Amino acid sequence: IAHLEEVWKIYRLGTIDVPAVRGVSLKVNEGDYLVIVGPSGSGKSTLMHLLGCLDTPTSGNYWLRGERVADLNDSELAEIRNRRIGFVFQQFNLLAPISALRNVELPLVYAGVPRPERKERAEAMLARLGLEKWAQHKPAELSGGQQQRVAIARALVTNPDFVLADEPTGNLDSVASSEVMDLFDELSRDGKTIVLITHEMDIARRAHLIVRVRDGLLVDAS
Amino acid sequence: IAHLEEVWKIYRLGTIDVPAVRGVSLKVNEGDYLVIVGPSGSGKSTLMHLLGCLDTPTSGNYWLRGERVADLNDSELAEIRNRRIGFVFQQFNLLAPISALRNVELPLVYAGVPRPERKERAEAMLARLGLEKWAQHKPAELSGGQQQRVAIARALVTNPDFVLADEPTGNLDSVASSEVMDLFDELSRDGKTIVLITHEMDIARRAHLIVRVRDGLLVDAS
Ligand SMILES: Nc1ncnc2c1ncn2[C@@H]1O[C@H](COP(=O)(O)OP(=O)(O)OP(=O)(O)O)[C@@H](O)[C@H]1O
Ligand SMILES: Nc1ncnc2c1ncn2[C@@H]1O[C@H](COP(=O)(O)OP(=O)(O)OP(=O)(O)O)[C@@H](O)[C@H]1O
Ligand SMILES: [Mg+2]
Ligand SMILES: [Mg+2]
Repeated sequence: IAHLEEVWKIYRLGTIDVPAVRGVSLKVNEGDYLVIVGPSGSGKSTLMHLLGCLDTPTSGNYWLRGERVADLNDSELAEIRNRRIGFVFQQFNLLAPISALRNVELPLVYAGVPRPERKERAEAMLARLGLEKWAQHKPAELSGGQQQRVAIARALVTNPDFVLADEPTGNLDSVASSEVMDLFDELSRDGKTIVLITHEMDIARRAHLIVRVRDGLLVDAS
Repeated sequence: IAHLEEVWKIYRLGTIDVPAVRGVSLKVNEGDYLVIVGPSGSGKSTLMHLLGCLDTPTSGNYWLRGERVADLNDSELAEIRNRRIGFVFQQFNLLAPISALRNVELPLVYAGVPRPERKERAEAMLARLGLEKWAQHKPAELSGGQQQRVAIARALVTNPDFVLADEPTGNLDSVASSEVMDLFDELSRDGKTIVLITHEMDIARRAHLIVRVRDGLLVDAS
């Protein structure tokens, strides 16, 4: 489903170059359940942004379902991002002025789903994450862990077949964490392709494949 | 140093009341090293915001160094928050347009510390957290874990004697986490008063006292 080939990502900071990802080659197959681990600043989020077509490589190739991403135009990329890929950001990125429910409905608005069905699917996904009582709260009226679960609900509501999640349990206590991970395990059993970033080894052990990065390099995959 | 007596915090959401903290009484003594644990949404961050004078109780009393906080005016409160209390927010709250170094210098600007000393102290604190190479990066040019360590550096640069930290290791791998916790342990040995929120039990075990909350109530302190 996703194939990175000798991909580099170099940020330019004034006159300095910051190589965040350095010559990484990685194949993610349909139905894989993959975890990326590595120290803080090692390039995990950058790698995920490239996989999710949220950023473009400085050099190297990226193929998504056999198509070269560099050859796709903006509207084709937006379509792939909206319908195919569910992304949970490390810093949530919820829209502050609207409620949890409207935040979760948003991807369905872009996908043109009519209002009654949108509302029903968004409510069901919030309930699935234990947040039905908080649907009308705005992000600032939610706790850190509740905001994180709203971000997960928003990523999954379009029923994407490729789920990318950056530290999805970082702000959660052990009970809420295992509820979220049970949901990811279920999606994996349904055949979805899942790539997760975590620094908690008991979470990493649930995946089928662990990929380690350090200083922008892929050091091990097992 | 801090004494909460029968404190409630009730948020008003449209026409509904959301009781986040319900009748909590808690004494924090000089030099204490206290951890607050509890499920997501149980009132931990709300309790910390009250302790840090970032929010005011709906009812009940709060005394800080013997003074009733409700009797203090805005400039007295700002002085206490700036000089006495170091606060690490769960969502970092770094200023996006300025560099990591300038973010860390900011509390010293408010405290009127001259520029050369400000820069030196901010650089030293960033180096203490392993970030000297990233001092010129803006928050969006840092990884999640690096942003979190900048937020910790900013909270500690004024050398406060009361440190409040909300999930300070939430985004950190085990190596960076233990470096941060070693720093907190050192501050505690120096006689600082520390209150931490965490959901990781190996972190909680470092403290002298563990306080458990659930649904806004203090359920246990040991
Ligand atoms: N401004 C607000 N308006 C309404 N409700 C709020 C507001 N802020 C917080 N809440 C609610 O108060 C409760 C306690 O929130 P708090 O942020 O203290 O939880 P927490 O224990 O820190 O959780 P977490 O571990 O997820 O960070 C939550 O149910 C939350 O939805
Ligand atoms: N826009 C940017 N400009 C310059 N440097 C950047 C930018 N974004 C990230 N970096 C740098 O690239 C490196 C990799 O960042 P990345 O966010 O991928 O790390 P990470 O592995 O996700 O870390 P964490 O576990 O702390 O979230 C870091 O050293 C970071 O400072
Ligand atoms: Mg990251
Ligand atoms: Mg919280």
